[in-house]
Amino acid sequence: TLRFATLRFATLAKNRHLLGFDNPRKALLTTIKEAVDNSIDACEEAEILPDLLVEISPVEGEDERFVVAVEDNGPGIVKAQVGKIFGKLLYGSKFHSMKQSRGQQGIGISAAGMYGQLTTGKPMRIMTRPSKSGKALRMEVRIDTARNRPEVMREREAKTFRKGSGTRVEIELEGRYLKGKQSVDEYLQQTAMANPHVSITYYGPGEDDPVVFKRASKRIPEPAREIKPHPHGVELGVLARLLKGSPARTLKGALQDSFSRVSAAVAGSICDAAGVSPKARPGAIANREADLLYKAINKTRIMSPATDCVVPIGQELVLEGLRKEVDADLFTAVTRPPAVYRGNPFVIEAGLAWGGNLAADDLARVIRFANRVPLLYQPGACAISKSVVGTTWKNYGLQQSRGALPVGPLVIFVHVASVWVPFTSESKEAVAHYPEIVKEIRLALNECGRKLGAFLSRRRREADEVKK
Amino acid sequence: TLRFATLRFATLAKNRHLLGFDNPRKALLTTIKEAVDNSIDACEEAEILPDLLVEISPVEGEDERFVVAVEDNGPGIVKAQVGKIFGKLLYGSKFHSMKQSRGQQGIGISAAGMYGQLTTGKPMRIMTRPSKSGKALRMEVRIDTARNRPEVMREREAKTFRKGSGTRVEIELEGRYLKGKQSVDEYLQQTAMANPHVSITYYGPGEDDPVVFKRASKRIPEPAREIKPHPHGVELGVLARLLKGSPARTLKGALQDSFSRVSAAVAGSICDAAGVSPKARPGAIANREADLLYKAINKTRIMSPATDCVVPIGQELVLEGLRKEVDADLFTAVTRPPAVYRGNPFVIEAGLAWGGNLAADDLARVIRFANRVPLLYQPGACAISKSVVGTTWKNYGLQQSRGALPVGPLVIFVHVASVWVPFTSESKEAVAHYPEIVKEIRLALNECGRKLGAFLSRRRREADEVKK
Ligand SMILES: Nc1ncnc2c1ncn2[C@@H]1O[C@H](COP(=O)(O)OP(=O)(O)OP(=O)(O)O)[C@@H](O)[C@H]1O
Ligand SMILES: Nc1ncnc2c1ncn2[C@@H]1O[C@H](COP(=O)(O)OP(=O)(O)OP(=O)(O)O)[C@@H](O)[C@H]1O
Ligand SMILES: [Mg+2]
Ligand SMILES: [Mg+2]
Repeated sequence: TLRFATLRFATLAKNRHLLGFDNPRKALLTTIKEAVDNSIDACEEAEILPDLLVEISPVEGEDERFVVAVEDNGPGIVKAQVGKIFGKLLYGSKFHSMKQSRGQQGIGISAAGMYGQLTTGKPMRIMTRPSKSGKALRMEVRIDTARNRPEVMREREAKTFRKGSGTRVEIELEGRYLKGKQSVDEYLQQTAMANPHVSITYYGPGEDDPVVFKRASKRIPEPAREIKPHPHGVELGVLARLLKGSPARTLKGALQDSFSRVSAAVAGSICDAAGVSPKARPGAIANREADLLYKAINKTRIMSPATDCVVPIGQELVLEGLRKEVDADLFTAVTRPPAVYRGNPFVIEAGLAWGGNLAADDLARVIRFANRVPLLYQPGACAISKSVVGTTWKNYGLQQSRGALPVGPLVIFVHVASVWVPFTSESKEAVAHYPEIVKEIRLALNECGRKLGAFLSRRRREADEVKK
Repeated sequence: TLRFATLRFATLAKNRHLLGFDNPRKALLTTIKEAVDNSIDACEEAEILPDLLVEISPVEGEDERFVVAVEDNGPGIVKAQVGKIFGKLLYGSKFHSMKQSRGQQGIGISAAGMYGQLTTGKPMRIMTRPSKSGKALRMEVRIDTARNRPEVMREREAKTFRKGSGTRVEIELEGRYLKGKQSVDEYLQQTAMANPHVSITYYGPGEDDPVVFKRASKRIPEPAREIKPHPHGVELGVLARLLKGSPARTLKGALQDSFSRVSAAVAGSICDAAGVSPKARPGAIANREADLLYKAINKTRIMSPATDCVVPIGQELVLEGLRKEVDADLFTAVTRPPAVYRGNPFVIEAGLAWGGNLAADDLARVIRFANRVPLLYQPGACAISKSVVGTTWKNYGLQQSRGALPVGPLVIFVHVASVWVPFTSESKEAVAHYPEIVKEIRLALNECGRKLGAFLSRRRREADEVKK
């Protein structure tokens, strides 16, 4: 029988691995990641220096249940939005805005809340004060699985919520806590590495004393500026839809309004090249004319998109982050100039740390970031790992087997920053292989690799001289 | 501003790589795959030996546009369903049915049609005759992007559609056609390899003569039987929902109805272990009682799920497929006994071909299948590749660097068959790393590897004897 596979519990249960909840250990990490990402995004958007509190508390009498709490000093959330934000998939403020942010889909925290309810039956608990003057509210959000909609219940004043403004999210879920690789601890440590302006106070399960990641910089990063789509990245069907839906009275006006880098002159030459009147009503554009405009756009020289929509970490702070994290002899970092894939601006940053007390006969360790968020899973699926494996490290004096990572006392840091990171799935764990992105990562790695190669040959020469 | 990122053009355009349309070459392949999978599924469901026609025709006057047509002799499609099937995401007949099939999400062909309209503005063209007695209909399906719903237009009799029953799907899209690795040709060839009962007639772009893959077997595979969820795979939230929605009058009845392998006796002992009355009304079960039942279920011994819901290819036919495809000295294959991951039955099959005219110093070639569909992309993300790389091929006499594929004149065939294949994204290109699945693949590879190892040591001994 034919019917809809609507986005509800059944879908989440079947597709958990698509959303990052494959197993209890990963589910715990994904839940924290989604909440922390939201908090940092919200603080940056409001130009507040982020102070985060993360608590993982084991549930008494249950062996694999935790209450995860993430609290921020952000702008808070208006009561009317709470139900949809936490209880509806695909609802958010970032999908349609073309600028760099950690969240981009509208799925993250609602999926985490659903996973909690799926495994423990418990609702999410939200506390928020949306402005310095108002009361702080506390409420529970559960998903009515029969009607597939959120229910907001037990709303009352949150007398214990002391922040001037901010949000606290609590989710009770089935999870597993382990230290080491791909752990919550590693995630928070790497988050601090790529976000020196954030401070995180972290209470692990059963810990009375918190781990504190103090902020290393009081400077809020320049906020990303939203841009309009660039005409060279837009498909025929999207162009047709933009024109049909445009409030402008003329085609020429609609082209200027809908796109970035389209001035009156550029709009005029697009119309001329297409042979369509610039005064035509955009709502009346037929498919054939849209096709002519589409081809004309792709033949017209148009300035590249503005790049203040992306926010690289910056060479200095990448180096500083590596120095804090790794004991090494050589540190090098580079921020590439902005580039574009499918109309979306992006920036690649890379860094290397070599030597020190790193193991000389281990495979290199790759630390990956996308929009300043650590990527801890699915390296095999990631364009970053593929670019590292595809780089000829032998050129810089390292050992490397075909199809594998280089061997040596080496840490490789790569950051992909974009208005829309092309992840391989909604769990946002690995970057898809767009050739423009792979090319830029390779160029960044080669730049750092050359510095490493020069350092290593200099050291070999010095060692040879000492022998003589 | 907060709003929904609804599943329409904008989402498809942004998430193309999630659905398999990353670039024109892949989009052409994905479109053919989604249509071919649907045709084979429909024929098998109706117990018809599948005869497929696949045509790729370049569009005159355009350099990168093709019309893709896939036609089958299946049961056809009822007119009232055409709009939703081809024009609505998440609409299908397979998501809720727990049995092996190639399609499982309700997304495939609608995404392909949307991609066509996105890149060329053209609607899909559907011809279908849903029974031997009726007229064949022809209609166009386009997506109204403003209202996000399908429009079925220009419906008329399809005088050229000669089959007694069946469906023809035509999509005009931006694509690129290249032969060789990861091509349409390779996909059809591997489809024939894993589906010997299917015949495919294939007209490539500009080809007057078709490539014909004749059927190698007149036996239709045993159809997969649908099963109910197994209680051991079900989460607390799903249990709660199943009980609340059950039409049964008692809890005991609801347990028997909702699950496979739950007899009256088993249902009774679950209720006893939970301390909940078997006569309780299922709709009145509160969260606390659902929790008790959930824990009781997981402590109760329950027979493993029935495995007639999965359809392995079978050792003989795997060997036959390899022999047809590869020139080698040794062939070996194994079908593992059925296993379960997260309540879902699955079966692993593996095969090896060694020697012959395969290159001795190349990395081994891995041919992957999921539910009899070739997986050509994202090997790095795939549990199959990870299991191959994680197998210690040195134990069987092969060379292998750490973290890489083995080296040698070797082809490795792996098939994952399940009621629900856990793909890493909706493009269904790679299998997610469930430990139960990885373990079974390793066991299958080890079984085949031991045969290879024995063969190679025997050959070495024979070679040594010849030297003496
Ligand atoms: N702590 C918070 N403070 C303020 N606003 C928040 C907070 N958390 C979530 N939001 C709002 O709720 C929206 C939905 O969050 P959600 O995590 O579901 O999606 P997203 O962050 O937009 O995308 P993604 O799925 O990639 O995480 C956000 O876009 C943001 O507007
Ligand atoms: N050629 C066909 N003949 C008969 N029925 C078809 C045919 N193609 C599609 N269908 C029906 O339309 C439904 C939707 O197809 P669609 O490809 O969108 O999703 P699916 O095959 O169920 O899942 P998936 O997204 O994994 O492909 C199918 O489930 C099937 O019932
Ligand atoms: Mg988010
Ligand atoms: Mg399908």
